[in-house]
Amino acid sequence: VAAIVALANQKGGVGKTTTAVSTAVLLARAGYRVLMVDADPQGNATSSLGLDKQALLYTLYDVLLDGVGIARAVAVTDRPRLDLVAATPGLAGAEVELVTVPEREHRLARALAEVADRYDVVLIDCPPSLGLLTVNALTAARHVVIPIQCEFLALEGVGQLVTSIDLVKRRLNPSLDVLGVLMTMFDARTRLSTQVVEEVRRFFPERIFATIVPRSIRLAEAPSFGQSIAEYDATSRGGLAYRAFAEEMIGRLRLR
Amino acid sequence: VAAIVALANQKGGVGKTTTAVSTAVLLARAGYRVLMVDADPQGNATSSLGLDKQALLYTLYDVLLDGVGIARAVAVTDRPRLDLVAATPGLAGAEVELVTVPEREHRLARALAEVADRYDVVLIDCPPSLGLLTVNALTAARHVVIPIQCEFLALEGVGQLVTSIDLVKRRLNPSLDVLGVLMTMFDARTRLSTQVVEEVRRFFPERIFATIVPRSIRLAEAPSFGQSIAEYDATSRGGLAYRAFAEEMIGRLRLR
Ligand SMILES: Nc1ncnc2c1ncn2[C@@H]1O[C@H](COP(=O)(O)OP(=O)(O)OP(=O)(O)O)[C@@H](O)[C@H]1O
Ligand SMILES: Nc1ncnc2c1ncn2[C@@H]1O[C@H](COP(=O)(O)OP(=O)(O)OP(=O)(O)O)[C@@H](O)[C@H]1O
Ligand SMILES: [Mg+2]
Ligand SMILES: [Mg+2]
Repeated sequence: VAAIVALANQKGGVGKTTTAVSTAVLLARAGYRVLMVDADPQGNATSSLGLDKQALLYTLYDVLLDGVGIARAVAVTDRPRLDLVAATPGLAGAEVELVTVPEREHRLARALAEVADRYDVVLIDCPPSLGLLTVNALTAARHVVIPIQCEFLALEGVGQLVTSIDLVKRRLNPSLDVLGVLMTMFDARTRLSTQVVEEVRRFFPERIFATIVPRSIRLAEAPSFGQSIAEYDATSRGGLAYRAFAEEMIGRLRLR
Repeated sequence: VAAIVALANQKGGVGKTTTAVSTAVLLARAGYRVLMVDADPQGNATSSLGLDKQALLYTLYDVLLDGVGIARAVAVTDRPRLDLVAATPGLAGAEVELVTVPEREHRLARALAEVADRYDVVLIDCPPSLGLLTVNALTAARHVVIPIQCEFLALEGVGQLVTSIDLVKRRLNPSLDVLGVLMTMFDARTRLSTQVVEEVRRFFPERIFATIVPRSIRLAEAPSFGQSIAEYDATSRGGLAYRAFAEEMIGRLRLR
C-alpha cells in the first residue's frame, strides 16, 4: 500500500509546494508510481506541474464535500507514473463547509483508501494553516515532512505545528509520524541561516534531513514554466539538493 | 478616527508581517499614534516587535471569543506612540470556534470601534489564509494593502484575494477599498521579478505603489533581534525602501 506523506507547515512560503512537486517528479522518474494531492486552495502544486485548472472535471473539493470518488478526480499529467488530484480556489470554502460535516477530519483518509493500492507514494501539499484541510491531510497520512525555512520567523510556529501533529496522532491517526524536517532556503551569506539550522537540529536531533536546500533563484523560476527543478535545471544547486532529498526519502520510506 | 489598514494575502511568506511591522514603527516615529493588531496565530508581528508572549494578560483571542474589551488587550511597546494587540497560538482555534458565533465576521470591527479614536492608524497583520480571521480584518478595515512577492507562484492567488475582498465589500463592509499593492522581495538577478511586476502593473495600474521592496537579507535578520528594519539597519536597501513606502502610505491615507 502507498506511503502517504503530508508536507505541512502553517508558516507561509517555506517551500512546501516546491518540495512536494520536486519530490513527486523525481520519485516518478525513479520508477515509483506517485499521486500528488494538492490540498491548498491556491493550487500552486497544480500549476507548478503545468496543469490547466479550467480543464479539470473534478477536483479535491468535489471529493471532500460532494463525495465524488477520488478515482474520478485523479488527473493524469504528461509525466509517466505521476498523477494529480488538483485544487482550485473553490477549495477555500471547504475550511468552513467541512466544520459541520460528519467525520469531517477523515474525509481525505477515506477517499484515499480507494486508490492507495495503485501508488507507491502519495504526497499531499498542505496550505499555510492548521485548519481542516491540513488536519485532513495529517489524518490521511502515515508520515509528515516539515519544510522549515532558514529564517527567524519560521522558527516560531514549529512548536505549534508539533502540538497539532501530536493532537492528530492522539485523537485521529495513531500511525502518524514525523518522517523528517527539511531545512530550506539556506542562505550562506547570513549567519542567521546557520543559527536557525542549529536551533532546529537541537529541537529534532534525529529527524532533520541531511540535505539542506539552498536559496536558489532557479527554484523560483521553474514553476513559471510549469516545470519542476529536475526538468528545468537539474544540475543547479537547488536541483542537486532536491535529488539528494529524494534519495533520502526513498531510504526513510523504505521504498523497494 | 483612525485609518484602519489590513495587510492581507493568503499566499504565504510574501512580506505581510515585515510590511506591517516596518510601517508601524516608521509611522510611530513620524509622530502618528499607531495600533498594531496581530491577527495571525503564528504571532510573528508580536515577536518581531520583541514582545514576550508569555507576559501578556489578554490577547486577540480573548477579544474575539470571550468579549474582553480590546482596551484591556492593548499592550504598550517600549516605542512611543506604538501599541499592540498580540496574538498567541491559541488564536488558531478562533478560525473554527467563530463559525457558530453570531455576527462572527464583525467581532474585530466592533472591538476596534472602542479604541479607534485614540489612534491615527491601525494596522492589522493577517494570517496566510482567507478564513474568518482575515475576513474579520477585512470587515474592520477601511483599507487593504496587498503585499505581493515578485515570484511566479505569488501571482496565482491574487485573483482569488480580489474576489474575497469584493465579497467582503459587497456583503460586510462597503467602505473597504484596496489602498495599494506593494511588490516585495524583488530580485534584480532574475528576469522573473521584472515579469511579475509588469504583470501586476497590468492588473492594478493605478494601485501599485511606486516603492518596490528588494530582497534584502537585513530584513530577514531584523526580527531575530526584535527590531524593525528602521531600528536594525535603516540605511540598508530594505530600510530605505520601507521608509519610502511609509511616506507613500502617509500620502495615500491623507494623514495630516
Ligand atoms: N530553495 C529555494 N530558493 C529560492 N526560492 C525558493 C526555494 N524554494 C521555494 N522557492 C520559491 O519561494 C516561494 C515559496 O515557496 P513555496 O510556494 O514552495 O512555499 P510554500 O510553503 O508552499 O508556500 P505557501 O505557504 O504559500 O503554500 C515560491 O515562489 C518558490 O518558487
Ligand atoms: N524584502 C525581503 N527580503 C528578504 N527577506 C524578507 C523580505 N521581506 C520579508 N523577508 C523575510 O521573509 C520571510 C517571510 O516574510 P514575512 O514573514 O513578513 O511574510 P508573511 O507574508 O507575513 O508570512 P506568513 O504568510 O507566514 O504570515 C521572513 O523570514 C522575513 O523576515
Ligand atoms: Mg504551497
Ligand atoms: Mg506573517
